[in-house]
Amino acid sequence: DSRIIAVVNEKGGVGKTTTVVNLAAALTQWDKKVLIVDVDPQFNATRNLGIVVEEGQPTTYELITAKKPLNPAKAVCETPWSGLFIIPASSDLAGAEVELVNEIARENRLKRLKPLADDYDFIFVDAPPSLSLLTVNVFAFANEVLIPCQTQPHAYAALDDLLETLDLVREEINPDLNLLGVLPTFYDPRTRVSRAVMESISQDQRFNGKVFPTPIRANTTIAESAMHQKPVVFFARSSFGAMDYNSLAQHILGQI
Amino acid sequence: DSRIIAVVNEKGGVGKTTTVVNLAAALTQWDKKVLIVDVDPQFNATRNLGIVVEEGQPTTYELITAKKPLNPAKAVCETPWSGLFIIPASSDLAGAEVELVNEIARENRLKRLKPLADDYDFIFVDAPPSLSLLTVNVFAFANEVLIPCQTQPHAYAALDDLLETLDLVREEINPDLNLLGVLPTFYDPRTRVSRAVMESISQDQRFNGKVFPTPIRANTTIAESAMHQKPVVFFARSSFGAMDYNSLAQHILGQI
Ligand SMILES: Nc1ncnc2c1ncn2[C@@H]1O[C@H](COP(=O)(O)OP(=O)(O)OP(=O)(O)O)[C@@H](O)[C@H]1O
Ligand SMILES: Nc1ncnc2c1ncn2[C@@H]1O[C@H](COP(=O)(O)OP(=O)(O)OP(=O)(O)O)[C@@H](O)[C@H]1O
Ligand SMILES: [Mg+2]
Ligand SMILES: [Mg+2]
Repeated sequence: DSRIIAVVNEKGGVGKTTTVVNLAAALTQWDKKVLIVDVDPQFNATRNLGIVVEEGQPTTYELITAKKPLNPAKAVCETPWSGLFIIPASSDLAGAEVELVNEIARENRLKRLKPLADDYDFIFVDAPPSLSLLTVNVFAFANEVLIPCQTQPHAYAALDDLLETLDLVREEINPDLNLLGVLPTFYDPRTRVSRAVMESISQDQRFNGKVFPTPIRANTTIAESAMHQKPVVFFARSSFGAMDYNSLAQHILGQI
Repeated sequence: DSRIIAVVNEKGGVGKTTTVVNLAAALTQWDKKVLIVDVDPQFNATRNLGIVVEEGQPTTYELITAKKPLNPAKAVCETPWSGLFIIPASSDLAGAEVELVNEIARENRLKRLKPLADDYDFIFVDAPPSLSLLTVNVFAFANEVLIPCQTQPHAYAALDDLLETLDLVREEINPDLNLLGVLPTFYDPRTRVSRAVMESISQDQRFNGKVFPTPIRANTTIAESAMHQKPVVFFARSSFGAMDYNSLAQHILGQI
């Protein structure tokens, strides 16, 4: 069965999109077939891969707002990299929240994608920076959660709300949702702040040791690869960014 | 009259909260009386100043959701720095969006703070990373908009949506809303990406030259000051962060 992994943290700019795009790309190097689902109204994962949505092409918005469910396979796009696929998003998604307010079981709309699970080894879902209806949909659909956490004070503090929300989601909406792990990002061993927050994350009892041992280091090649609309693991294979996301992929595959 | 400045960009992690806290603090050094209004459900501005909300203390949530409007002055808190005040937020604010959905004129709730305008030289409003009802309330209340923009590709691309939204807000909700300027943040002159995006921002015709000439440089002291719950202008007066926010303050006061 496919592993459906939500990448979530309502704190903005912590590396959610970067993790979805680069971890998904890294896993294709081990012959995994991977699907990205972009659930961010700013469609950064779609943009990061250079995907342009044509007029009339179905996106995440259509899949979750259509009265009669569409065939989700119709929204899957190929990317320039073999083994890597994406259901793109567009700014239409910003309207979904209000449109679904009065719908029954509005948090289960993304579950319409469940039939796709058998076709992929991994499905990664990129969430927006908020604990909104879209994010609740992401929680209802996924079976694992990966939490990128910038090694900065605000991002670490945001985890309190997130863990409370996860407990609520497990009780009310999706009892099978497991914490895959917390991923420290923007790690810079030269600064006190980064080391201090890394220390707090690693020792935090609430995660039961589920903290990825290899942090993602702060690394301008990652931003540069986004500018060139390529995953860093294909843009600059020997950069820190590529190395860190490759070792994260190996960790998730149980190889290290 | 008071200048009410919304600091907005739905891209996450671009430096909205950092700009509100540090620009507000910098302006008090020129004997200005400044109020911060925290409209982010993650209440990072409140946290950044070390403000702890007691049980029963009114916050932004109460001001905007109360059936009968409260006296907004009751929600104003002092901070450890003279001339600097804040209306704090709490995670209750995350519920406001859904609670106000069926209310008439729900985008005008923050305007209940208008009576405070005469008491302050500047009011800065920290918005969450989304173009949601809370952000629309911020647009309806403010008369100027400052847009922090990380010198990174995703943050620059997010400006397309934001400028469209601003046009819509001017037509439908608040014709007096002016663009104060775009503030380049996390600027690192050593990296190609940062220089390239800085170049795109400065030459972008849509801003009519309203780009602050002094970018805020990437600077770990800023993150460190957040950890010590102090504005960087008071935490490390000679750091890049303090220098850059002080020159931004001077620019806004028309001194440079
Ligand atoms: N390890 C890293 N080192 C340096 N830059 C990074 C790193 N990870 C991400 N970035 C850059 O930082 C910015 C924020 O990252 P990203 O957009 O992935 O965060 P996000 O959590 O998805 O943001 P949002 O909350 O807006 O969805 C991007 O410009 C990205 O290129
Ligand atoms: N110029 C800078 N140099 C280095 N770090 C910075 C700078 N500005 C902000 N930061 C740090 O980057 C992180 C993101 O900044 P901040 O929280 O102010 O962004 P934001 O736009 O308010 O985020 P959100 O979208 O979650 O509200 C914080 O940890 C902050 O301390
Ligand atoms: Mg993102
Ligand atoms: Mg903020």
